[in-house]
Amino acid sequence: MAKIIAIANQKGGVGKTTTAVNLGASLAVAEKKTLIIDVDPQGNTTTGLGIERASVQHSLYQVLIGEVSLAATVLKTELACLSVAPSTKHLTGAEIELVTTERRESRLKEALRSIEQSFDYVLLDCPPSLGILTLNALTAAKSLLVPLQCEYYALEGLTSLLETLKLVQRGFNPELYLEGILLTMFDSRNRLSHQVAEEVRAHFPDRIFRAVIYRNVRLSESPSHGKPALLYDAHSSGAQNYLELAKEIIRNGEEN
Amino acid sequence: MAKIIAIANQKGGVGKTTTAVNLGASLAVAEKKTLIIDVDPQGNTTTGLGIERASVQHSLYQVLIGEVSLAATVLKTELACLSVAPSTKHLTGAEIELVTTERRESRLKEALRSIEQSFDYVLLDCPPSLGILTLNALTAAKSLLVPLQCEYYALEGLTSLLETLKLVQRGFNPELYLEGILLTMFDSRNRLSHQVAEEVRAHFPDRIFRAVIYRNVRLSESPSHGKPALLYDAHSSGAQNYLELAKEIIRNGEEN
Ligand SMILES: Nc1ncnc2c1ncn2[C@@H]1O[C@H](COP(=O)(O)OP(=O)(O)OP(=O)(O)O)[C@@H](O)[C@H]1O
Ligand SMILES: Nc1ncnc2c1ncn2[C@@H]1O[C@H](COP(=O)(O)OP(=O)(O)OP(=O)(O)O)[C@@H](O)[C@H]1O
Ligand SMILES: [Mg+2]
Ligand SMILES: [Mg+2]
Repeated sequence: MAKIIAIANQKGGVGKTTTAVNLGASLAVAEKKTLIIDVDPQGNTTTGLGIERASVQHSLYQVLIGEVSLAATVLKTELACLSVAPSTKHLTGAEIELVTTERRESRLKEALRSIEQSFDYVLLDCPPSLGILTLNALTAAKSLLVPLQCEYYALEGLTSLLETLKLVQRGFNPELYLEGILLTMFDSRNRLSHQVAEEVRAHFPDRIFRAVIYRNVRLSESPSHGKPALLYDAHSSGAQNYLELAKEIIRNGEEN
Repeated sequence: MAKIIAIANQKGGVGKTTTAVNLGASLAVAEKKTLIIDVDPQGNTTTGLGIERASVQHSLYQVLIGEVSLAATVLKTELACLSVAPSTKHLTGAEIELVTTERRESRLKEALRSIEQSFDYVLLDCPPSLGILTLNALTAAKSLLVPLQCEYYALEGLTSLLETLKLVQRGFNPELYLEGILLTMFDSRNRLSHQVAEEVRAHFPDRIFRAVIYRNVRLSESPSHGKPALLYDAHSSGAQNYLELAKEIIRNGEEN
């Protein structure tokens, strides 16, 4: 059974896609068969892995409305153990179209049943909102990974995200647990980064990853080459930080 | 008649709220009566201006479902010419509740009719999505200001945002025009910033503001004090950049 992790935070630009792409690549080089599903209509995970959205045959939108199976959308990447289920701009319509349908929040969960045994890890890259697409991901997932940018507005949004987690645990997915809070874009020269980190460590002591992702220009350059940082500049601190995160998640999984 | 400007971009974390708060403050010190409406359920504009969300009596959610007038929500700020219409977490429900109602996209436009003559400028801070809340803002606005972070993923999203602009112009709001594209978080030491700026200038030569917002830590610190950068550190490059932007927008308005 695959470990399905939703990467979600309604605050925009906190590093959800960067985490999905680079954690996925790091798990793949550790020989874990990994699938990343792009649940965001923006499709940044899709292009961040070098796939041209216009040439995609089948995408997540068609899966959610029941037209194709999830397996039909899965594409290979440059890494042997890494695959991706892409999204196209049609996915924007899903938010409105699914509102009035049956089992609207369980579409992704049902679609995953038929393929999850082919993978060790499935990562779900979510859009910056708490709408029906994110709800589908939280219902399908076994755990939630929260990227948290070390900035004031991002910290502010954490409480409402954890409230949403509780609502989903009470309703659609009682088994869902918090995989951890990941500090991203940490800049050690910047007092604000340290303040945010201290505040999170004080409020959520045992829920924050030891691995920290530092601000690193290689992480923002690599998407323009359609590659994870590991393939663009393996020695960069960004690539190394995500390898550390992958090791920590694999270790946590073995202990549970 | 007020100049109503929607500040929108579905890409997350590109500086929409930072632009709404700091452009609003800069227009206010230029003696322009300015209202900022927080159309984002995250409520970052509300707290960025020092308002405690839990103590808000009437908010935008109640306006959109027709319970109160927009005027009843307007609060004063530390700047005489700056007011804010706050949002609370109830606004999250509006996306789903409005889907099946009449004139769902024109609620904000209608609500603005009764108060727009009391202001020179109204700024609409949008959430990071192209859902019903952003659609309400684009239908109510006279123009669209697009903050564009100088990063690859942000550049990628620009085309689909400009497509949405065309759709809204053809359907709900034929008068809507592009006020301009604003480069944000520009870091002159970073090659990627220059590459993105060159690409935007090449593709959209006459639609990009001369004013550029440089990455400046004061802009990310000021929200934790509930103040725009002008009141937190008026000499910072961030505060100065937004004063320049305000001057450029006022000048553009006088020439048209
Ligand atoms: N550690 C880092 N160092 C430097 N840049 C980073 C880092 N992490 C992410 N970035 C850059 O910051 C921007 C925002 O990151 P990203 O797009 O991954 O966030 P997101 O949460 O997925 O955004 P959205 O809410 O739009 O989905 C991107 O341009 C990305 O390249
Ligand atoms: N020029 C700048 N220099 C440094 N930091 C900035 C700058 N502009 C914005 N920031 C910071 O970057 C983060 C993202 O900005 P902001 O929240 O304004 O973007 P947004 O587009 O409103 O995000 P969302 O999509 O979540 O609504 C914030 O923490 C903000 O303080
Ligand atoms: Mg993303
Ligand atoms: Mg915002």
